[in-house]
Amino acid sequence: MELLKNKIRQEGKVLSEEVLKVDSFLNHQIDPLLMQEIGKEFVKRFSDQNITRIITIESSGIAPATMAGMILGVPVVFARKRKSLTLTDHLYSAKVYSFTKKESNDISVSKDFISNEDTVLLIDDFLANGQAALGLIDIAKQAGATIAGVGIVIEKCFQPGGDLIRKEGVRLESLAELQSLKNGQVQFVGEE
Amino acid sequence: MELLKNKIRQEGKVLSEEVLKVDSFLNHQIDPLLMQEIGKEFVKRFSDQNITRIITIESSGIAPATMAGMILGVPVVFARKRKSLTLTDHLYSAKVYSFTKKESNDISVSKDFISNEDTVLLIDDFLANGQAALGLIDIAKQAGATIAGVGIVIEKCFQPGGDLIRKEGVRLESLAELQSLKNGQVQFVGEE
Ligand SMILES: Nc1nc2c(ncn2[C@@H]2O[C@H](COP(=O)(O)OP(=O)(O)O)[C@@H](OP(=O)(O)OP(=O)(O)O)[C@H]2O)c(=O)[nH]1
Ligand SMILES: Nc1nc2c(ncn2[C@@H]2O[C@H](COP(=O)(O)OP(=O)(O)O)[C@@H](OP(=O)(O)OP(=O)(O)O)[C@H]2O)c(=O)[nH]1
Repeated sequence: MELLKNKIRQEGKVLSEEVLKVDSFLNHQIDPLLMQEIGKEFVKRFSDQNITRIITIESSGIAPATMAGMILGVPVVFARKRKSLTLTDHLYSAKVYSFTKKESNDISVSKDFISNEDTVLLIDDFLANGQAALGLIDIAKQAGATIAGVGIVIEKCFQPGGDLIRKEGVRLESLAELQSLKNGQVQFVGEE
Repeated sequence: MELLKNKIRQEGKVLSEEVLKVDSFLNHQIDPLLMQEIGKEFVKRFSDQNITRIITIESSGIAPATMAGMILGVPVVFARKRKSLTLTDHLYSAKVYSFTKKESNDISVSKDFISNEDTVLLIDDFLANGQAALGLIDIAKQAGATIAGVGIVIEKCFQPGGDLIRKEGVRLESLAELQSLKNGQVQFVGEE
């Protein structure tokens, strides 16, 4: 997605060979009109599917997922990483391992908001090691939902997440695919 | 806002005299088209102001704030409750006290995304004790920003948040004002 790739080139900061900072439009400050374009692009890529619900994870997945839901006219559910005041029981949960923190934590979705009648699009901001996306896939499977696929804003293709998702037989659409962050440079897949 | 009040009447669950559950459209599942209407209503109410940025708090504030930002064409910043991979320094922070947990925690906004040149609209989903809203006001003041006001989706008028905000001299616009949650019933301000 050229608009997104240009935004990354202009505003992305390479913090290390492994980490791209895009706080100015995705992870802390949000560019709502860019999010709307991202939503449109997700909807376009999955237009062959009859999506009934979008599932994402708090917090950075919420804006892109909500825009896709607005365009499709379907509800959006954000998986919680922590119990909330009103989300306490009647849940599907999945363990998500963090390589950085070396610990597992649960993500949860209420059974009220996903069922075997749903065809779900799973959306998140970054795809790196893939544990969060695998957690969402696990929850969708527990619910017996049909998985239309995973939609990712930025994928780090040099990390295993993409392969893990494809190994599950799930379709993956990433709007920006990073080949490398070496030498302080953003290099997209298919570029020199 | 009648559309919102009707949604609350149809789908809201009164959990106690103090807590209304609206997980089906605001706090876990999101109704994106309702969020768009909520965004429009916030923009309408503050149309006399030259808002340059919207500030909210993760997670439930993100969807309504992003819709308002989309309609105004301005960036939206969500204050973080925890350090993130990329939000580590160069921050404005405020303490937010939780009466339930009996503890204070910091919320933070990067200094890159708010300044004395901004006129900010502060948006959140619920207004109860008001500590989160006061934290956002504190951050806006530290940055020297002009505060257009606070926009709240659902205010519990029987709790002190609204008074605390007005005591700060800040304008408050709440789209649904709850008079009471007694007897398992939602009663809005101005109703029998
Ligand atoms: N900016 C940025 N973020 C990255 C990058 N790679 C991974 N992340 C994010 O960092 C967080 C890493 O989460 P961990 O669970 O600790 O995973 P990991 O160590 O196994 O990678 C996730 O944020 P999250 O759970 O999605 O948090 P939130 O932003 O939704 O609150 C993930 O999206 C990157 O290159 N740049
Ligand atoms: N559904 C519902 N929620 C309420 C109600 N009253 C307060 N809340 C939410 O509960 C959380 C209470 O936070 P605390 O910081 O513990 O505050 P408190 O005990 O002083 O009220 C906040 O969620 P938050 O920080 O905004 O979390 P998030 O949803 O953004 O993750 C607040 O918005 C209510 O009547 N119904």
